[in-house]
Amino acid sequence: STLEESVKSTVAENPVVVYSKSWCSYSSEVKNLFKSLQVKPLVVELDELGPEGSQLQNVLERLTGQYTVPNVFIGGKHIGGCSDTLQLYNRGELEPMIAEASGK
Amino acid sequence: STLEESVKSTVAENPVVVYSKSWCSYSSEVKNLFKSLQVKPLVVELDELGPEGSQLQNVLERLTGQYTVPNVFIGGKHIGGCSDTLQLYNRGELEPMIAEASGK
Ligand SMILES: N[C@@H](CCC(=O)N[C@@H](CS)C(=O)NCC(=O)O)C(=O)O
Ligand SMILES: N[C@@H](CCC(=O)N[C@@H](CS)C(=O)NCC(=O)O)C(=O)O
Ligand code: FES
Repeated sequence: STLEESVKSTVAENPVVVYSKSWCSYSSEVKNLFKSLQVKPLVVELDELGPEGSQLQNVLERLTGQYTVPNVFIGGKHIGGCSDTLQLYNRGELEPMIAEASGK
Repeated sequence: STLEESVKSTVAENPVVVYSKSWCSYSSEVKNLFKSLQVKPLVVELDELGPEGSQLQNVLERLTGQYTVPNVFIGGKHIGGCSDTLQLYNRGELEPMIAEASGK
């Protein structure tokens, strides 16, 4: 579908992508983590897109198996949610991954 | 208003009350904390009440100054949200408060 294709190109063309909801604290935690690492992710606020937001959420589930937000991609690779991202960070694996995806 | 009165009696008549949203991870964290303390709060899932849910959320803001969920009351006293509750727990103040509210 075109929405599926647009998600695939979004995550391919942007080193860090966060599908988020603007009032969700778990989504905020992930966005704040990237901010503290001086990383500027592409953030897609699903609750601010009207009906397309829930369509996107369904497409993401089809593509990644994950329905929940936040939904994080680095270098086009599906990372997971808030806990997955924090875990990678705590293991020292997140920053190298971001550096590589940003072509550094 | 009647909704305001019903909130006041709910928090007066139940030792622990959590106004929550069923798909919100911060709300889950608070509910899980109480569960681990073998406490059974009265849980009100605002997203499962149709239009009354957002009315309740507005009433809670009027009564407590807090619009967000989770919104926690112990012994009729407004505690706050997830971080407030966790902070009280970490300081060893939560359990005595619950015990007192439960009339123990
Ligand atoms: N363990 C997951 C939890 C994700 C989760 O439960 N997200 C909630 C919001 S906090 C969700 O997407 N609920 C369904 C929805 O909002 O549509 C993580 O760390 O990201
Ligand atoms: N620091 C607060 C954060 C509360 C918060 O931002 N809650 C969000 C959901 S995680 C909220 O209520 N957003 C508005 C809404 O869902 O209506 C806490 O620890 O409880
Ligand atoms: S909606 Fe509350 S943590 Fe995501």
